[in-house]
Amino acid sequence: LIELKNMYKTYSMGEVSVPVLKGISLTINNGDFIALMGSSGSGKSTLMNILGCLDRPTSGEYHFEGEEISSVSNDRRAFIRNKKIGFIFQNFNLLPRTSALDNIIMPLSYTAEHLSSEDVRKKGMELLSLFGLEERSHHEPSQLSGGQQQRIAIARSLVNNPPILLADEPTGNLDSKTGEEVLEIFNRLNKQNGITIVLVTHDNKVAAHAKKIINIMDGVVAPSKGT
Amino acid sequence: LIELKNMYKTYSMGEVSVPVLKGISLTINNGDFIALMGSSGSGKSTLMNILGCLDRPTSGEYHFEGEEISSVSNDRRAFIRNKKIGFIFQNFNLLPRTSALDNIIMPLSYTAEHLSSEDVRKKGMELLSLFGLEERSHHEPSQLSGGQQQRIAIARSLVNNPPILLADEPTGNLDSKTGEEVLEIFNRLNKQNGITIVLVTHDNKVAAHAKKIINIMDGVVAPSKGT
Ligand SMILES: Nc1ncnc2c1ncn2[C@@H]1O[C@H](COP(=O)(O)OP(=O)(O)OP(=O)(O)O)[C@@H](O)[C@H]1O
Ligand SMILES: Nc1ncnc2c1ncn2[C@@H]1O[C@H](COP(=O)(O)OP(=O)(O)OP(=O)(O)O)[C@@H](O)[C@H]1O
Ligand SMILES: [Mg+2]
Ligand SMILES: [Mg+2]
Repeated sequence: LIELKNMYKTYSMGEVSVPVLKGISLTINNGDFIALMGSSGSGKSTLMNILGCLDRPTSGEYHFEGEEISSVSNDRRAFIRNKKIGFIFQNFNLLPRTSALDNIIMPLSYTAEHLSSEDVRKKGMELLSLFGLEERSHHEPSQLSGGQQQRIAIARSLVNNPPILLADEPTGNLDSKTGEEVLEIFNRLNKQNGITIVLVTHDNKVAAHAKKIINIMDGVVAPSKGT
Repeated sequence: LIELKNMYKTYSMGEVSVPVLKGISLTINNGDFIALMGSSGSGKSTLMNILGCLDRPTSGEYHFEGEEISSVSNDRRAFIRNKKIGFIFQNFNLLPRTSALDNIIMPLSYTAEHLSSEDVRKKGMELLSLFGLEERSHHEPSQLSGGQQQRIAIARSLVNNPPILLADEPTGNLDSKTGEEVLEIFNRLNKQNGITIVLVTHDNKVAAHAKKIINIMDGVVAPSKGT
């Protein structure tokens, strides 16, 4: 499904270079459920942004369903991103003066012109209920708790039924019970719907829900172990 | 040091009321190290914002060092907030187009007119080193990882040497090693410098570092247990 070959990413800040990914190679197969771990600042979000077509590598290849996409047009990457990938940001990235419901259904405005606005709204309310937040549908992000914002970001990533879900620390703001409910949803999506999941986490208990753990260390993939 | 008596907080959104705190009473003594726990949306950040003089209760009393401050002037509350309280926000609240170093030393511009700008800068660099981020001093928040931003927010809360530290989920974005380093710093501040700490966390392992755990449930304090 996805193959990264010898991927490098260096940020440049004027005259200063910040090398982060230093030759990442990895394969993600259809139906995988992978936990990505590594210390703070090791490059996990950087890797996720590249996987999610939100950023380009400095060098190296990104094969997506057989197509090399690291240097294709922005339009092509935006198409893939909107159609194929659900992304949960580490800092949520919700739209500020926008209700929880409208935040959740936002991706459908790019991809689902055939759905009636009533169907769209219904889908959004279903996702709100799935995450126990139907009573907060009209709240804006500043009127939600941290963990509620996180769940809205998760719901939004699922509204398009994406075949691939990239989740950057999706349970960091959740108590263990609420976190377990979210992981249970991910498990079901992976086992029943065959959705491929890459999940960044700092928590070993969360990582244990995945089928495989990949560790990032010094900008490369450390030897991975199965769970 | 701090006493809350029968504290209520209800948010009003037009015609809708959202009751959150429903009669919180608690005492925080000098030198306490308290972990505040409760499920997502239970009111922990709401309580922390009231403790930090960032928000006022709907009713009830807030006694701070013997002074009832829930209804005193904004100026008085701002004075207490700047001089006495270090606050670590759940979403960091760093200034966007501002370097890590400048973010850290920002509180000193309100409170430390007697320090030379060289001393201020030196203090900021010491805190950056304490958190292992001296090489990131010139990065803006968007050029930092989630856990690095969290550590900058933590450093900023300490720059004033506050007698009270309010930390809203300070390790959520940190791997266990980096999180342990932060908690070690908190431990030292509490044991050696006598700083009073209230720390919100979802993680039982983090809560175990505190001397006492307070649980918030259905808007009130559930029976607390020692650690
Ligand atoms: N735009 C940028 N410009 C310069 N450096 C950057 C930029 N974005 C990130 N970095 C640096 O790249 C490194 C990797 O960042 P990244 O966000 O990928 O880490 P991470 O593994 O997700 O960390 P965390 O667990 O703390 O979220 C960090 O040291 C960070 O300071
Ligand atoms: N400005 C607001 N207007 C209306 N409701 C609000 C507002 N801010 C918070 N709330 C609601 O108040 C409740 C408590 O929020 P709070 O942020 O205190 O929870 P929390 O315990 O910190 O949760 P988390 O663990 O997810 O951070 C939530 O249900 C939230 O939706
Ligand atoms: Mg990250
Ligand atoms: Mg909170």
